[in-house]
Amino acid sequence: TNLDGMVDGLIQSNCVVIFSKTTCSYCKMAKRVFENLGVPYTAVELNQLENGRDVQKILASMTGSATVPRVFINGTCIGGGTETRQLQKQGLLLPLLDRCTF
Amino acid sequence: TNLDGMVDGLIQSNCVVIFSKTTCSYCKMAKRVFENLGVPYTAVELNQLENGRDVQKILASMTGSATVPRVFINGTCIGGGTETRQLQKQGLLLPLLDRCTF
Ligand SMILES: N[C@@H](CCC(=O)N[C@@H](CS)C(=O)NCC(=O)O)C(=O)O
Ligand SMILES: N[C@@H](CCC(=O)N[C@@H](CS)C(=O)NCC(=O)O)C(=O)O
Ligand code: FES
Repeated sequence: TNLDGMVDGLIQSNCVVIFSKTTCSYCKMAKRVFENLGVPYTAVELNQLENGRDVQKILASMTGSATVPRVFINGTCIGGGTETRQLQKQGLLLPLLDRCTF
Repeated sequence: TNLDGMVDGLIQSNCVVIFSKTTCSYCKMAKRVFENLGVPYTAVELNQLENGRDVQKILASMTGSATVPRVFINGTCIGGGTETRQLQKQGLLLPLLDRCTF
């Protein structure tokens, strides 16, 4: 399996991608931000993927953090749960979403 | 090992006990509430305990939830991260802490 290709494919074809774990409240919080905005997102639940740990390592090298959630908008990592909520509070999240061409 | 005895012993001799996982942001949030109040707490990191999963099951039967954090004040479970922050915001946490006789 080409995991790098899979991660790339996901973030290049889905405006909002949240790498998450189903058991994590911070991940639920990040998802809720987009739900409250009525914005669809793709959730990748790393605790349910066979190669979840490897994907987490890939995200670490891509984004500088081996944690969840890892939130991508328009192919770019905007950070984790904290950054997502902060951007929303500052009204800076919707402008980012408007740029999505897919 | 008598795990029930261990859990009982901990919550009966420490005013604030937080059953936690070191990797969990919600647990960090609960700890921060007490740190900001200058209140000492005992943290039990279930992901670092050999019998962590069993302790989590004991907490589930004691408190109704198999999640972390599980927060005890004066021997009573006040809930998780959400409840801890809510009580603090409502100014109801310090009164609970004043009752501690140990
Ligand atoms: N400040 C970060 C916190 C990220 C974090 O610490 N995530 C935890 C779970 S809440 C984590 O990934 N722990 C290691 C793991 O689950 O593999 C954010 O806002 O996303
Ligand atoms: N609303 C609860 C959420 C508790 C929760 O869902 N905790 C997660 C981690 S954030 C959990 O325990 N997941 C299962 C596990 O880690 O065993 C609270 O405020 O404490
Ligand atoms: S695991 Fe508890 S908040 Fe992420």
